[in-house]
Amino acid sequence: IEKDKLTWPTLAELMIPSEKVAHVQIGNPLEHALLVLVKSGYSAVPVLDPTYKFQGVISKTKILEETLGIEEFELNRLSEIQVNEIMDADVPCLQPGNHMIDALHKLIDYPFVCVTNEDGEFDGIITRRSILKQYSKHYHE
Amino acid sequence: IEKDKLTWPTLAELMIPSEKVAHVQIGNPLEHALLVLVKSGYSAVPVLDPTYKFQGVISKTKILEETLGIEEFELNRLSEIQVNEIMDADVPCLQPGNHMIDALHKLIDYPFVCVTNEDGEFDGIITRRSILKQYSKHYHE
Ligand SMILES: Nc1ncnc2c1ncn2[C@@H]1O[C@@H]2COP(=O)(O)O[C@H]3[C@@H](O)[C@H](n4cnc5c(N)ncnc54)O[C@@H]3COP(=O)(O)O[C@H]2[C@H]1O
Ligand SMILES: Nc1ncnc2c1ncn2[C@@H]1O[C@@H]2COP(=O)(O)O[C@H]3[C@@H](O)[C@H](n4cnc5c(N)ncnc54)O[C@@H]3COP(=O)(O)O[C@H]2[C@H]1O
Repeated sequence: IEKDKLTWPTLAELMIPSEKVAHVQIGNPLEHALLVLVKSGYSAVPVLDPTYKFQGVISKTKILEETLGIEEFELNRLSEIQVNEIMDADVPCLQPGNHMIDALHKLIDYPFVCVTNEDGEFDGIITRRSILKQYSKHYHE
Repeated sequence: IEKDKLTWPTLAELMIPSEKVAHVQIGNPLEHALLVLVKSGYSAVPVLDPTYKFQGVISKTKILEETLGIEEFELNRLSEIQVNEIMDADVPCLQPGNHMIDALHKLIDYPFVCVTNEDGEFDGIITRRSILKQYSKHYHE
């Protein structure tokens, strides 16, 4: 296994850095979160707090579940609910000392996982696509 | 590589069979597609035609893009547009003779790919989760 580890990239090489990750703030109304999700085209994005710590994930699925109960999907109702009321808070995070195999295990059940630094601040995300791309390269070596 | 192939599962073993896959019909109105997506919890599901051939994929992202242009997300507008008008028609499919490595290549850019039989009829889907689970097993062997 050790030889194998030598050829795998580090988490930093796999990671999409925070400045390239669409995200919302924990106190934002759902209306704002929905606009960020629709404009970015992503199904789900990270939720950060004002000190740039990762708090969870907000998705189109969660927002649709919340408001489809009523006859019309009134956008004004989305302005009354905040992101922290319906976000998923159990998305796993990786720390600086973790390896690609740790990312692989967590990505089995999550489309992306977050990466934080020693102080717990948000550094970026690792996506299933980035891991699958590595495997497809590795297979041909 | 040959020895490697022996330990990998066949596509049939990896596949979620069609009876377990939530799907919609090409002629359905978007209102129905949105209800299937919200009830199943999935971001996107396959679109089939009346002869059970795979035609594309419909997603919450596409439906939201389509209707968010107006002030309120009126559900009645969703009943006027049909699935075939906005679905993604370029999702790749695997045929019976393909291997897991073919699935890996296609899953780099798609969360799931479809599997068809010799007559082109829909057999099921292979998801990124199923491939990642195999890799995590393989790594520990
Ligand atoms: N603008 C685009 N250009 C090219 N391909 C695109 C794309 N948007 C989506 N895709 C493709 O569709 C997959 C699923 O995207 P989804 O938005 O559902 O799910 C995404 C999204 O929720 C999140 N994500 C990815 N990149 C992000 C970013 N820069 N900022 C925030 N969230 C991101 O991670 C999930 C998994 O991403 P992953 O790349 O593995 O997988 C992506 C990618 O293969
Ligand atoms: N009810 C549930 N129970 C447990 N885990 C769940 C779940 N719903 C979603 N997940 C998890 O979230 C991932 C993304 O789901 P999503 O709905 O965006 O994206 C899904 C969905 O669009 C589609 N899909 C998966 N299973 C399906 C099914 N039985 N019928 C129709 N579409 C399916 O394939 C995509 C990738 O699926 P994958 O399993 O790789 O990845 C899934 C899975 O890891």
